[in-house]
Amino acid sequence: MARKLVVANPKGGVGKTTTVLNLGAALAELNYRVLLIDLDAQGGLTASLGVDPYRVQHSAYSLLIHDHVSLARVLTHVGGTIALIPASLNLASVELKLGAGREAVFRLRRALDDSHIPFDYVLIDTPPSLGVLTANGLVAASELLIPVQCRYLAMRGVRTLLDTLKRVQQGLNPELELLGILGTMCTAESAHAREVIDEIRAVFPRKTFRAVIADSDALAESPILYQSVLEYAPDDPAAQAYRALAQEIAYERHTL
Amino acid sequence: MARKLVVANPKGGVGKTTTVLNLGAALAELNYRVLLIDLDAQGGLTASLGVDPYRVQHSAYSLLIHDHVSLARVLTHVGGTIALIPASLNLASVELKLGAGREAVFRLRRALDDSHIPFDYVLIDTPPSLGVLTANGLVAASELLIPVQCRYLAMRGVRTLLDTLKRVQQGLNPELELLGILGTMCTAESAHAREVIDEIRAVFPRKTFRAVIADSDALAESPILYQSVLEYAPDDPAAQAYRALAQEIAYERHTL
Ligand SMILES: Nc1ncnc2c1ncn2[C@@H]1O[C@H](COP(=O)(O)OP(=O)(O)OP(=O)(O)O)[C@@H](O)[C@H]1O
Ligand SMILES: Nc1ncnc2c1ncn2[C@@H]1O[C@H](COP(=O)(O)OP(=O)(O)OP(=O)(O)O)[C@@H](O)[C@H]1O
Ligand SMILES: [Mg+2]
Ligand SMILES: [Mg+2]
Repeated sequence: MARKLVVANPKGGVGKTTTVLNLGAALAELNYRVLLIDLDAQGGLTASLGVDPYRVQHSAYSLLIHDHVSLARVLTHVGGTIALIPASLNLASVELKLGAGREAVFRLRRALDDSHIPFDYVLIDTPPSLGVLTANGLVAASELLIPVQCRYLAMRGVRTLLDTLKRVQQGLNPELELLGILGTMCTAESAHAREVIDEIRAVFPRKTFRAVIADSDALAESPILYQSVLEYAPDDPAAQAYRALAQEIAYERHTL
Repeated sequence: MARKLVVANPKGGVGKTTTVLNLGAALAELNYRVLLIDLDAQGGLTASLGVDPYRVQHSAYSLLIHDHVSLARVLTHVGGTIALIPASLNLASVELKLGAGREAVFRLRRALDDSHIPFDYVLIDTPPSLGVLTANGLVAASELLIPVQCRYLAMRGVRTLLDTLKRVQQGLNPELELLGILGTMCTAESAHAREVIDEIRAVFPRKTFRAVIADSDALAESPILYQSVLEYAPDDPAAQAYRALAQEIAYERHTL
């Protein structure tokens, strides 16, 4: 039974896509079979893996809109033990097409439940909003990872997201648990970043990962070559940090 | 007749809110009367000005949902020559409430056209998406400013945004022009950031502002004290960069 993680935070630019890409690669390095799912119409994850979201034939859109589309037809292997369900531009129209009914947010969960392909981890990337696409991720997953940029403005959104988590747990998906909060873009030299990570640890003492991702050019560059930072700059501190995160998640399972 | 600027980019975390806050403050320093409008349900701009988006009585929501609500009732003065139309959490429900009809995206424009309050500049902050809220901003404004973070993943979205601009110009708002592209979080020491800004200038030669905003802790810290960076750290390079941007916009008007 695969562990299904959704990486979400409605605040933009906090490292959701970067975390799915590099945590996925780090878990694959530990020899786990990993499925990555891109629910963001902008397709940052898809593009970072060398697939063009403008031209892709089958995507997450097919899974959400059409009944009984098999996972095997939509996914594409991107190297090692990693497979991808890509995003496409038309994901942007899903919200209007599916409407606001309860059924609309169960589409991805049903598609994953119907599939018998063996994976150890499913990582779901979400857009910076709390609409139908992110809701599909929150309902399909059983663990939530929240990346938080070490800046004040990014901290504000965590409270709202935890309120959303409670509502999802009470209704749509009682098994969804908070896996943890990940500090991202935490530059050691920046006093402000240190203050923010200390504040996050103080407010959420048992829910913050030990691993913290520092600012790193290599992280921003690796998608240009369709690589994770683990392949692009294996000894970069950010690559080491994502490896440490993968071990914390795989070996010390601490859903809180 | 006020100049109406919308600051938009569906990529998250590129400095939209930071630009509206600090460009607004820099224009007010030049003694212009400035109206800031927060269309993001997360309310980063609103919170940065000391107004609580969770408790505010009147907000942009009232303007978009109700007919004939006057601007005067919704706006609040936040110091100097700056007024704010705050965001509230219920903005998140606007998309479903207004539906997908043509009228849905003209709500803000009508509210601004009906008002006779004299402003020199209206700056509109938008959420990281291309839904009804951002569309209201694109239809209400006559100039578009696109902040682009100096990272590869953030560059990808510019092409899609310019496609959206063309569609808006051909249909909903023919007077909307591209005011310019602003490089943000461009650290001088980072080779990657320099490559990205050079690439942006090469691809959009006459559309990129001379002013570039470097990485700066002061920018991330100033919202904690409900201040712009111009008040919080007047001599910080980021404060100087936003002053230079304001002068470029006010005195060299170069819609392209
Ligand atoms: N630790 C880091 N150091 C430096 N740059 C980073 C780091 N993490 C992410 N980035 C860069 O910052 C930008 C934002 O990251 P990313 O796109 O992963 O965030 P996101 O939360 O997925 O954004 P969105 O809300 O738009 O989906 C990207 O250009 C990425 O390459
Ligand atoms: N030049 C800069 N240097 C350092 N930090 C910055 C800079 N510009 C913005 N920031 C910080 O980066 C984060 C993202 O900026 P901001 O929230 O303005 O982006 P945004 O595009 O409005 O995000 P969203 O897509 O979530 O609305 C904030 O915490 C902000 O304080
Ligand atoms: Mg993303
Ligand atoms: Mg913002």
